[in-house]
Amino acid sequence: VIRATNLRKTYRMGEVDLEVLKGVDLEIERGEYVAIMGPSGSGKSTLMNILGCLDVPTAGRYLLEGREVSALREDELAEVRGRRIGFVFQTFNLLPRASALENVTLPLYYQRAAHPREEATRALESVGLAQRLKHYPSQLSGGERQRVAIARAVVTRPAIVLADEPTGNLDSRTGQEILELFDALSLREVTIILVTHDRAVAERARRIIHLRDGLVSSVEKRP
Amino acid sequence: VIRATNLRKTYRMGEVDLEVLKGVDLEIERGEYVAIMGPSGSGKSTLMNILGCLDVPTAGRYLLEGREVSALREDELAEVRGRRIGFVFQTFNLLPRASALENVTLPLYYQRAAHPREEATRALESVGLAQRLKHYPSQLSGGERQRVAIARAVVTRPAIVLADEPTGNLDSRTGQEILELFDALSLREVTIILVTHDRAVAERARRIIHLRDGLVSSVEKRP
Ligand SMILES: Nc1ncnc2c1ncn2[C@@H]1O[C@H](COP(=O)(O)OP(=O)(O)OP(=O)(O)O)[C@@H](O)[C@H]1O
Ligand SMILES: Nc1ncnc2c1ncn2[C@@H]1O[C@H](COP(=O)(O)OP(=O)(O)OP(=O)(O)O)[C@@H](O)[C@H]1O
Ligand SMILES: [Mg+2]
Ligand SMILES: [Mg+2]
Repeated sequence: VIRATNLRKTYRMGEVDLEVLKGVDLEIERGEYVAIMGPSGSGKSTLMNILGCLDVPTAGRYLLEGREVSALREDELAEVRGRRIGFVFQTFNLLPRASALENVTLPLYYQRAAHPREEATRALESVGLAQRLKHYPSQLSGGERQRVAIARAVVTRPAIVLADEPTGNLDSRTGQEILELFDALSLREVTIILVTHDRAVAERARRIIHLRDGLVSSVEKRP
Repeated sequence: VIRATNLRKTYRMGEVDLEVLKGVDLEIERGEYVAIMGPSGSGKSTLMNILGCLDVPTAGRYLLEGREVSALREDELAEVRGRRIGFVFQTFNLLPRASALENVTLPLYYQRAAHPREEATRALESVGLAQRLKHYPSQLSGGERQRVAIARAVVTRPAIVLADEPTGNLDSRTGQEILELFDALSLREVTIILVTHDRAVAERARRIIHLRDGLVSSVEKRP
């Protein structure tokens, strides 16, 4: 479902070029559960943003569900981002002036879902936030904001979930609940790509891709 | 150095009162290295903000270095926050329009330090960011922003370091370097209070305080 070839990302900083991704090749099957690990600054979030169609590579090709992403029109891209992909950001990126419930309901309105508030409520319940629906992000703990971001990413029932360090702010028990949620999605054939620094989290996946200095350094296949 | 008695924190939400801290007692010696663990939403950051003089309790007493914090004048409070305490926020709180170097230099300007840029540069080098001094927060990875926040907290050589989940966005190797930095501070008699979800991180401390539902549920003394 994902085929990326020779992905490169370079930032111009003054007269210097900073090469962040230096030629990443990636192939992910539909319904596969993959983890990405690597040192801080190795390019994981940069890679995830490209896979999530939130950023464009400087070079290389990205085929998503068989379609060349660079060739998509703006409205087709919006469709992919809104319906095919659910993205959990490393820094959550919640709307500060909307409550938890409103944050999770918003993508459903864009989709013209049948019962947005009920579906958003259920998604928040599934991450343990039934008592926090009316709280604004500033009235939530770090781990609660992270869970609102997760609920928002899964409420639209996307085909692909991209989660950038989804358990970093969670105690192990709450983290377990989130991983069980991802397991359940995986059973329903959702493709899952998780960036994590936590080896225990990565071991839930069927394959662990190790990134180092903007390149894939190794790939672990799990039994 | 820290004596907190019956700390309570309650938020009014419409007609409902949400009790977040329900009577926390805490006594921390000068130079002690303490970890705080507990489920997401249990009140850890709320407690840290009170200990860091960034928030006031709804009830209870807080003596910092023998002085009643609620009785301090605004200028005395600013002095405590600026010189006695170094705070690493769970969500980093960097100035978006200042570079990494500027973010770390700023507290030194307030202190009228002798060589602010050199000291800030050294602090950033100590967290592995020598190559990122000119980057703005939006041009940094999650773990790099976290490390800028750490450098900023320690550059003023505070007597007390309060770190709210300082390794949550770091791979284990980079996290180790940060923990060694804290060990070095501890050797110099700096009082360290770390909130963490990572058991391995907590085990570096001499005492682990477990928070659950706004109360101290148990205290582990480490050998
Ligand atoms: N807009 C930008 N301009 C310049 N450099 C950037 C920009 N965005 C990211 N970088 C650099 O690219 C590198 C990779 O960033 P990225 O966010 O992908 O890392 P990461 O692997 O996700 O790290 P972490 O584990 O800390 O989250 C970092 O060293 C960062 O400083
Ligand atoms: N301004 C506020 N108004 C109302 N409720 C709040 C406010 N700030 C925090 N809370 C609530 O207080 C509780 C404790 O928050 P706190 O940030 O201290 O938790 P925490 O232990 O640090 O959690 P985490 O591990 O997720 O960071 C949370 O359930 C949160 O929803
Ligand atoms: Mg990242
Ligand atoms: Mg917290």
